[in-house]
Amino acid sequence: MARIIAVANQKGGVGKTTTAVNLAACLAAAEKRTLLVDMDPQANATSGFGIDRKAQRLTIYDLIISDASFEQVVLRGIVPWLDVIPSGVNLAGAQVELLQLENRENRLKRALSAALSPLMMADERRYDVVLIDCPPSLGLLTINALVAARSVLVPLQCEYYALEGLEQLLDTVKLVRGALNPHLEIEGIVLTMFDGRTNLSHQVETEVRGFFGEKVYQTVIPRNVRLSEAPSFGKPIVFYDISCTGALAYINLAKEVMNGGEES
Amino acid sequence: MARIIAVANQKGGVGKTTTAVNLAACLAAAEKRTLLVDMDPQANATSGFGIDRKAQRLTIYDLIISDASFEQVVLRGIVPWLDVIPSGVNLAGAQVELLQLENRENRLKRALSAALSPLMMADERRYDVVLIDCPPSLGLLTINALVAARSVLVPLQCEYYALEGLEQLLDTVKLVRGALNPHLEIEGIVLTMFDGRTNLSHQVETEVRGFFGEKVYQTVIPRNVRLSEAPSFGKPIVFYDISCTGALAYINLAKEVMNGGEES
Ligand SMILES: Nc1ncnc2c1ncn2[C@@H]1O[C@H](COP(=O)(O)OP(=O)(O)OP(=O)(O)O)[C@@H](O)[C@H]1O
Ligand SMILES: Nc1ncnc2c1ncn2[C@@H]1O[C@H](COP(=O)(O)OP(=O)(O)OP(=O)(O)O)[C@@H](O)[C@H]1O
Ligand SMILES: [Mg+2]
Ligand SMILES: [Mg+2]
Repeated sequence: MARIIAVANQKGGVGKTTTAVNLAACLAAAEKRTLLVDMDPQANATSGFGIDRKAQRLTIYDLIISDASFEQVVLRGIVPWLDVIPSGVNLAGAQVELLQLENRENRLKRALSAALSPLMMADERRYDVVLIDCPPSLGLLTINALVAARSVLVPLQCEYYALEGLEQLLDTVKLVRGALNPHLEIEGIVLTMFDGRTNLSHQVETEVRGFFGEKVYQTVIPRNVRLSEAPSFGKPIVFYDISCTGALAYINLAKEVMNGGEES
Repeated sequence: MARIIAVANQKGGVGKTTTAVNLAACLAAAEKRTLLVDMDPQANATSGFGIDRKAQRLTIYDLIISDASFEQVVLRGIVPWLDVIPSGVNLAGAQVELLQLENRENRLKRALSAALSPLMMADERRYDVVLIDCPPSLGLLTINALVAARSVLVPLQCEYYALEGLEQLLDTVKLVRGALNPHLEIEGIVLTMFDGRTNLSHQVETEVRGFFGEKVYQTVIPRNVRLSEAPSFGKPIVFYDISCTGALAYINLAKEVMNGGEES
């Protein structure tokens, strides 16, 4: 059974897409069969892999709103061992359209479980890990991801406003667990854009580790300009500059995520 | 008639709140009667002024959903010459609730125009400038702000993903101008988190100035850790550290915004 992990945080610009794209690429490099689902109308995870966001094609919108099949939507072999379900601009209207549909919170779960079920996929095709990149809100797109997922990986920027928003996110996770998805756990919290030269970064790290203990990954993602350059080349960091601190951090995070799965 | 300016960009973490809070504080320091409206459920602009987000009080939610009066909601004199309409967690549910109300796109416009109309307010009370901080989405909360405003100030982070999202934002502004608010103009684009040591920042600046010319403010907001420390003390930058590069940049931006208004 694939591990389905939503990468979520309603605070904007904390590194959700950067984490989803680079973690997916590192898991694929470790020959884990990986699927990345882009649930954000901005389609940054799509363009982070060099996929044209504006090309005329079926996207996640068609999978959850107009009942296209998984096979029609998935882009296979974007990099070896990695498939991507792309997003596009038409997803922007999905928040409103979903409200009028049956099962509006379960659309992604149903679409994925049909595709991921052992009956549908031959052995060699089944995924080990599914990552879902979420938009910066707690609306129906993120709720769909939290219902489809078995756990949530939370990128947390080492800044004050980001820390403030954590409580609202954890309250929402509890609500979803109570009402829609009893299996939903916290996969882990990963500190992002850590700048060792600033007091603020150290203060946030101390506070978060103090409060969440084991749930916080040992790996801390440093602020590293190579990570923000890579998307303009349409490449995850391990294909853009494998020797930089950003790449080493995401490789280490992927190791922790892979080990974490074995325990549960 | 007050200038009503929405501070908007659906890309997350680009500096919307930091710009709204610090521009409002600088305009107030220049003795412009200023109102800051926090339209984001994260309520970062509220806590950026040291206002307790969780206190039991009426918020923007009550003004646009349950028809509370402006007087009941506004917090006067947060700093001299500055009033704030705070946000709170209950705004998170507003996206869905607004969908079921009459005039769902006009709720903020109606609430403000009643309060700002010359008939309602004695001369000395009337605002010179109203700033509206928007959430990172193009949903009904941001649409309400774009309908209530006469112009949009766009903070643009000097990064690739932020540049990619600009087109979607400008398309939405055109849609709103066409369907809901014929007066809506672009007030200006301000480059934020500029780091002169990186090629990426210079590339983004060159591209944006090349494409948008005069619409881009001369003032560029540098990446400056003091700007991200100030919110943890509940203070805008001019009250936290007036001598830092972040404060000087926002003072200069306020001068440009004040001059820009005279031309139009
Ligand atoms: N560790 C890092 N070091 C330097 N830059 C980073 C790092 N992580 C992310 N970035 C850059 O910061 C910006 C925000 O990151 P990203 O877009 O991944 O965040 P997000 O949470 O997905 O944003 P949104 O809320 O809009 O979806 C991007 O331009 C990205 O390239
Ligand atoms: N010029 C700057 N230099 C350094 N840090 C900054 C600067 N501008 C903003 N920040 C910090 O970057 C983070 C993102 O900024 P901010 O929250 O203002 O963006 P936003 O667009 O309002 O985010 P959201 O999309 O979540 O509403 C915050 O932690 C803020 O303190
Ligand atoms: Mg993202
Ligand atoms: Mg904000």
